[in-house]
Parts: sequence; structure tokens; C-alpha cells
Amino acid sequence: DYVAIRAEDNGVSIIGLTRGKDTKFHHTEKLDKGEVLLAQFTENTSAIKVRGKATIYCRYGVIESGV
Amino acid sequence: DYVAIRAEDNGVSIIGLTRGKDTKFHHTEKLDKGEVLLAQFTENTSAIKVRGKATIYCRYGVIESGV
Amino acid sequence: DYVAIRAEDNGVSIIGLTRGKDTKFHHTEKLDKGEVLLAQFTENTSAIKVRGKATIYCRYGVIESGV
Amino acid sequence: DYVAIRAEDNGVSIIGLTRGKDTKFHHTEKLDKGEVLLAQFTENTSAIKVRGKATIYCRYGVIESGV
Amino acid sequence: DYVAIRAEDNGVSIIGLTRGKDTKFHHTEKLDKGEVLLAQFTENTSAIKVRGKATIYCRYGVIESGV
Amino acid sequence: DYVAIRAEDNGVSIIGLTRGKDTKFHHTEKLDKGEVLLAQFTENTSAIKVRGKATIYCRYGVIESGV
Amino acid sequence: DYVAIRAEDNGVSIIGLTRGKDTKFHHTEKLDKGEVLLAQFTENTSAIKVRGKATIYCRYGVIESGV
Amino acid sequence: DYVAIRAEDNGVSIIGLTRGKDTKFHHTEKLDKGEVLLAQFTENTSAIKVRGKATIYCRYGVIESGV
Amino acid sequence: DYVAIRAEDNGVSIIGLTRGKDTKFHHTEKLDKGEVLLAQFTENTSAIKVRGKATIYCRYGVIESGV
Amino acid sequence: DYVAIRAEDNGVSIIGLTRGKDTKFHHTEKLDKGEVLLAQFTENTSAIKVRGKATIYCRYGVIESGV
Amino acid sequence: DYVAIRAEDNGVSIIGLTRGKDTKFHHTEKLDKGEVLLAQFTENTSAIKVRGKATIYCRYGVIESGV
Ligand SMILES: N[C@@H](Cc1c[nH]c2ccccc12)C(=O)O
Ligand SMILES: N[C@@H](Cc1c[nH]c2ccccc12)C(=O)O
Ligand SMILES: N[C@@H](Cc1c[nH]c2ccccc12)C(=O)O
Ligand SMILES: N[C@@H](Cc1c[nH]c2ccccc12)C(=O)O
Ligand SMILES: N[C@@H](Cc1c[nH]c2ccccc12)C(=O)O
Ligand SMILES: N[C@@H](Cc1c[nH]c2ccccc12)C(=O)O
Ligand SMILES: N[C@@H](Cc1c[nH]c2ccccc12)C(=O)O
Ligand SMILES: N[C@@H](Cc1c[nH]c2ccccc12)C(=O)O
Ligand SMILES: N[C@@H](Cc1c[nH]c2ccccc12)C(=O)O
Ligand SMILES: N[C@@H](Cc1c[nH]c2ccccc12)C(=O)O
Ligand SMILES: N[C@@H](Cc1c[nH]c2ccccc12)C(=O)O
Repeated sequence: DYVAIRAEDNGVSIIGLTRGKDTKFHHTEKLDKGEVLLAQFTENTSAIKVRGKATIYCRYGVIESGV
Repeated sequence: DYVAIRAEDNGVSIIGLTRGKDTKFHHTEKLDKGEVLLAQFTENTSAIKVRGKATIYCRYGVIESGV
Repeated sequence: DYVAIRAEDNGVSIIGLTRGKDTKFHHTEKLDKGEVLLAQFTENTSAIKVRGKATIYCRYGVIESGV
Repeated sequence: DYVAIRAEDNGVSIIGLTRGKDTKFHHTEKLDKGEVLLAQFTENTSAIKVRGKATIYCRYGVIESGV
Repeated sequence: DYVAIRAEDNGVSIIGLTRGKDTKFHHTEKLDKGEVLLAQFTENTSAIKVRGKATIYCRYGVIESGV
Repeated sequence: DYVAIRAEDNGVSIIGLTRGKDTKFHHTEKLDKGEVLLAQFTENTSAIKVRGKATIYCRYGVIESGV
Repeated sequence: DYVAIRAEDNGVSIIGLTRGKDTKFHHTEKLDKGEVLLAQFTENTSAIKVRGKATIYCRYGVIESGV
Repeated sequence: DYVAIRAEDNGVSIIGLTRGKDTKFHHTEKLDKGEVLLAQFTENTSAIKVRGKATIYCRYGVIESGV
Repeated sequence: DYVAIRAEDNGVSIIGLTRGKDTKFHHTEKLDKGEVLLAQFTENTSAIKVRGKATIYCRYGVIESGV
Repeated sequence: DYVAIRAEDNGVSIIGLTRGKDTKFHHTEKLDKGEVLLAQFTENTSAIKVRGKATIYCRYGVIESGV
Repeated sequence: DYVAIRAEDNGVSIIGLTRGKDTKFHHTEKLDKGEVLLAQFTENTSAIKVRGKATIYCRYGVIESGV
């Protein structure tokens, strides 16, 4: 399982939240406008948070993040 | 299995409930308007509660939470 | 496997019934109007009972509980 | 595998039959009108009997029980 | 794998045949009109026989038993 | 995997053929008109023979046996 | 995996060919007109040969054998 | 996985090629017009060659061999 | 997984490339016009090369090789 | 699981991010216009970043990267 | 999982990139116009690069490489 995220603005943050009893931010990948990240759920990442203006492609279709 | 949740308001809470004999809140992720969280069911999370105005994308389609 | 339940009224009860030879109520999650619970069947929960006015999203479509 | 059962009347019985060489009733869950039970087949339950007026949602569609 | 059987008459018999080298009747569940039985194939049941007027819901659609 | 067979006549025979190096008849289930048998392929049954007038429901659709 | 074969003539032969380095005929099941055989591929049967006029139902649809 | 082959002429050859480092012909099954062979890929057969006029039913649809 | 290849010309070559660190030709099967080869990917074959005029049936549809 | 990426410009970068607790760039594959890379998620690569003008083919359809 | 590549020009290169911590070119298969290569992802190949004018058939449809 992976999701695809295309930044529609500079400075979009894709944040990986830790798997396990604790929930912390283990990595933030910064994307500039037009860059695309394809990211899996992994042994270390059980939730992904998106901040800023981006297009998120996932199993449920396309979701626009940002205000 | 993961669900995608887009906050339609500031201060939306995504609450993880513990797996196992006991059922407690182990983590609350606060989202501001436009932020998106993609969250799996995990070894530690067997139920997810959503409080506040949000759009929930799951296998059954789109569900609007909040009053 | 999980189901999604949106409370259409305050005080909706989502009850987890124990897996195994005995069948008891091990947890009741109270939802207020507009709150949504996404809940899995688990090692501890082999049946889920819904009391009160709610919209249940499951593999068979949408079921309205309550009178 | 689970089925969903919505009681259309008070006093609907959802009966679990034991898995194994013997076939006995190990539990009867009583539902009042409007209540919904989502119940799995399990290590202990290999057949489910429904008595009274109910709507049964299963892989084969919707079945109305009761006379 | 389970099948669903709705009795259209009183005294419908759902008979479980034993799995293994021998084939015998290990259990007969009697249904009255309107009652529904959801029954799995199991470690002990490799064939199911239906006697009397009933509606059988299975992977191949709906089959009416009885004359 | 199971097949469903509805007898359209009295005295329909559903014959189980043995799995393994030898192929013999290990069981014959006699059905009267209107009776239905749901029968799996099993550790002991790798072929099923139908004699007499019956409706056979299987993964390939409906097959009428008998002359 | 099984195939279904309906004899359209008397004396139709369904031949099981052995699995393994050697390929021999291990069993021939004779069918009379109207009889149906449902036969699996097994540990002992990795090819099936049909001689005579028959209707063969398999994953690729319906095939008529015989001249 | 199996394929179905119907001979449209006498003397059609279905050839099994050996699995493993070497590739040799381990068996040739001769079919007369109208005969049908249903043949699996196996531990010993990783390729199948068809010579002569035949109709081949496989996952990709129907292929006519022969000139 | 297998592919089906029908030679549209004499002297079509179906070449098996070795699985593993090295990539060499381990077998070439020559087909004459109209002959069909059904060939799996195997422990020894992780790539297949087709030279000459042929019709290739694979999961992506029909591909014509040759100039 | 793999994705396909076609460079629409010279100097497109396909970056592999490491799997595990740390997230670093372990490899950058440079593509010139018209070149195509088919890349899997692997034991070492749990996220892929695309910089520059490219067409990305993935399970969610076609995504254009670059400004 | 395999992809199919048809060379539309002479001298098309299909390059296998190594699986593991390092990413190097372990094999280049040269195709002449009209030749087709069906190539799997393997224990040794976790990415495939295509240089030159070719038609690539993959799970996402048909992709034309080359300028
Ligand atoms: N550490 C949590 C992260 C998480 C996943 N899904 C969640 C849903 C709600 C809150 C937290 C989470 C876990 O692995 O379970
Ligand atoms: N601790 C419970 C949480 C839960 C999951 N699904 C439920 C349904 C109802 C009530 C509680 C739950 C469990 O893991 O089983
Ligand atoms: N303890 C029971 C709960 C149950 C599941 N499905 C049921 C159906 C009917 C009655 C009880 C149940 C079990 O695990 O099997
Ligand atoms: N004890 C039986 C219950 C049962 C399941 N399916 C049945 C069908 C018919 C009669 C009984 C049953 C068993 O586990 O096998
Ligand atoms: N005891 C038999 C019951 C059976 C299953 N399928 C059948 C078909 C025909 C006759 C008997 C059977 C078995 O387990 O195999
Ligand atoms: N004893 C045989 C029965 C059989 C199954 N499929 C067949 C097809 C043809 C002839 C016999 C058979 C076996 O298990 O393999
Ligand atoms: N003994 C052979 C039988 C066989 C299966 N598929 C075939 C195709 C062609 C020729 C022989 C066969 C085997 O198990 O492999
Ligand atoms: N012995 C070869 C046979 C084979 C299968 N697929 C092929 C494709 C091309 C050439 C030979 C083959 C193998 O098992 O791998
Ligand atoms: N020996 C290589 C063969 C191969 C498979 N797919 C490829 C793609 C490109 C180049 C070579 C290959 C391997 O098993 O991995
Ligand atoms: N090292 C991280 C890389 C990663 C995968 N998905 C992510 C999503 C967000 C941030 C980082 C990641 C991991 O394997 O989990
Ligand atoms: N050696 C790398 C090759 C690779 C696969 N997918 C990639 C994506 C981007 C960069 C490199 C790669 C690996 O196995 O993981």
C-alpha cells in the first residue's frame, strides 16, 4: 500500500507518524511545487499527515489538502 | 487498511482506541482545517474515533463527521 | 474488516461483545451526534451491537439503526 | 465473515450454534426494534439462527425473517 | 463459506452430513416458517441436505427446495 | 468449493468418487424430488457423479442432468 | 479447480492422466447420456481427456467434444 | 492453471516440455478430431507445445493452431 | 503465469533467459507457422525473448512481434 | 508493486528513500527525455520522490510531475 | 509480475537494475526492431530502464519510450 502526493505549492510537508504504542513524527519530507512523493505505509510508518496545498492520490480517489 | 480524514475545521480530533481487552484512548491527533491524515488500523489501534467537522474517506465511501 | 458508525443522535452506544465460549459486553463506546467510530472485529470483539439512532456503513451497504 | 441483523420488532433472537461434533445453542442475543447486531462466524459459532421479524444483511443480499 | 436458508413452511429440516470417509447425518436443525439459518461448511460438515419448502441463498443464487 | 444439486425427480443419485490413486464410489446420497444437497469437494471426494433428473448449480452456471 | 462434463451420448469416456514424470491413464469413468461428472484436478490427475460426445463446462466456457 | 485443447483434425500433438534447467519433450498426447484434453502446468511441465489443427482455450481467449 | 505464442512464420524463436545474477540464453524453442507454445515463467526462466513473426498473447493483450 | 515513470524532459530525478527508522536518499536515477524507468518498492526503498517533468503511471492513474 | 517490451527501432536497450542497497546496471538486453522481451521483476532485478524507441506494455497500459 502506497499513496501518491503531488505538491501544488512550495513547502508542502509529508509527515510520517511512528507505528507502535507511541505516536510521534519520525520524518518530514518537504516537497516543492510539482514534486511528487510516492510513500508506503511501513513497519515504521502507520500514519501519514499532509500539511500544505497538495493533491493526494489514494485508494479512495483524489483528495485536495490545504486551505 | 487505512482511512483518510480531511479536517474541514480547526481542532478536529482523530482518536486511536487501544486493541485488546481494554479500550482506551492511546493517541489524539489534532488537525487544522485542510490538513489530511491517512491512518492505518494497527497492532495498537483497532478503532478510530473522529470528533469535529471532517471528511472521512473509507472503504464504504465518504462520510461527513460533525454537526 | 471494520465498520463505520455515525451517530445521528446523542448517546448512541456501540457495544463490543466478547469472542469465545462466553458472550458478554466488554466495552461500550458512547457517541454524540455527528461523531464517527470506525471499529474492527478483533481478537476480543466478534460481534458489535448498536443501540440508538445511527448510520452504519458496512460491507452490505448503509443500515439505519434506531426507531 | 460477518452478517448484519436489524430487529424490526421487539424480542428478536439471534442464536449462536456451536461449532464441532455437537450442535447446541451457546448464546442468544435479544434485540429490540431498531437495534442492530453485526456478528461474525467464529471458532465457537458455525451457524446462526434468527427468530422473529428482522432484516438480515449477508453476502447474498437482504433476507427478511419472521412471518 | 456459509449458506442462508429461510423456511417457507413449518418443519423444514437442515441436515448436516459428516466430513470424512463415512457420510452420516450428524445434526438436523428444524426450522419453522420464517426462521432463517445461516450455516457454514465446517470441519464436521462437508455436505448439507435440505428437506421441505425453503429458500436457499448460496453462491449460485436463490434455490427453492420442496415440491 | 461446493456444488448445489436439486432433485427434479425421485431417486436421484449423488455419488462421491474417492480421491487418490484409486477411483471408487464411496457414498451415494439419494434425493427425492425437491430435495437439495449442497456438497463440497473434500479430502475424500475429488469427483461427484450425478445420475437422474436434477438441476446442478456450479461455478459454470446451471446444468440439467438426466434424459 | 474442477470441470463439469455432461454426456450427450452413451459411452462417453472421462480419462484421468497421471501427474508426475510419467503420463498414463489411471482411470476411465464411463458416462451414459445425461449423466454429469464434476471432476477435480488432483494430486493424481494433472490432465483429463474426454472421448465421445459431451458438453464440457470449464473456466473458458462451454466446449463440445466429439465429432 | 490448466488449458483446454480440442483437436480439429486427427493426429494433433500436445507436447509437454520439461521444467528445470533442461528443456526436452517428456510426453506427447495424440488427439483425434473432436477429442478434448484439459492439461495443467505441473511440477514436470512448464511449457506445452501444440502441433496440428486445434482450438486452444486459455486465459487469453481462444487460439487456433495449425495452418 | 504463462504466455501463449503462435508462430505466424516458420523459424520463430522463443528464447528463455536465465533467472539469477547472470542473464544468458538457456533454451531456444523453434516454432513453425501455426504452431503454438504456452510457456511459463519458472525457476529457470525470468525473461522470454521472441524473434520472428509471431502473435503473443499475454496479460496485456495481443502483441505482434516481427517486422 | 511497481510504478512506471517516463521522463518528459532531460535530467529528471527518480529518488529512492530508505526503508526503516531513518529516511535518506539512497539512489538517484537520472532519466533523459523519453526514457522510462519501471521501479518497485523494495526492502530498501519505501518511498520514491520524482523531481522534474515526468509522467508517472501508478495504481491511481497518471500523474504529471514538474511545473 | 512481468512487463512486455516491443522494440520499434534497432538497438533498444532493456536495462536491469540491481535489487538491494546498491543500484547498478547488471544486464542490458539489446532488441532489434520488432523483437519482443517479456521480463519479470526478480530477486536480482527491482527496476528496469528502457532506452530507445519501444512500446512498453505494463499494468498501467501502453507506454511509448523514446523521443
Ligand atoms: N502509533 C499509532 C499510530 C496510529 C495509526 N493509526 C492511528 C489512528 C489514530 C491515532 C493514532 C494512530 C499506531 O501504530 O497504532
Ligand atoms: N479493545 C477493543 C476495541 C474495539 C474494537 N472494535 C470494537 C467494537 C466495539 C467496542 C470496542 C471495540 C478490541 O480490540 O476489540
Ligand atoms: N462469543 C461468541 C459471540 C458471537 C459471535 N457471533 C455470534 C452469533 C450469535 C451469537 C453469538 C455470537 C463467539 O465468539 O462466537
Ligand atoms: N456443529 C456443526 C454446526 C453446523 C454448521 N453447519 C451445519 C449445517 C447443518 C447442520 C449443522 C451445522 C458444525 O460445526 O459443523
Ligand atoms: N463424507 C463425505 C461427504 C461428501 C461431501 N461431498 C460429497 C459428495 C458426494 C457424496 C458424499 C459427499 C466427504 O467428506 O467427502
Ligand atoms: N481418484 C481420482 C478421481 C478423479 C478426480 N478427477 C478425475 C478425472 C478423471 C478421472 C478420475 C478423476 C483422483 O483423485 O485424482
Ligand atoms: N504427467 C504429466 C501430465 C501432463 C500434465 N500437463 C501436460 C501437458 C502436456 C503433456 C503432459 C501433461 C505431468 O504431470 O506434468
Ligand atoms: N525448462 C524450461 C522450459 C521453459 C519454460 N518457459 C520457457 C520459455 C522459454 C524457453 C524455455 C522455457 C523451464 O522450466 O524454465
Ligand atoms: N537474470 C535476470 C534476467 C532478467 C529478468 N528481468 C530482467 C530485466 C532486465 C534485464 C534482465 C532481466 C534476473 O533474473 O533478474
Ligand atoms: N523510512 C521511512 C520512509 C517512509 C515511508 N513512508 C513514509 C511516509 C512519510 C514519511 C516517511 C516515509 C519508512 O520506511 O517508514
Ligand atoms: N537497489 C534499489 C533499486 C530501486 C528499486 N526501486 C527504486 C526506486 C528509486 C531508486 C532506486 C530503486 C532497490 O532494490 O531498492
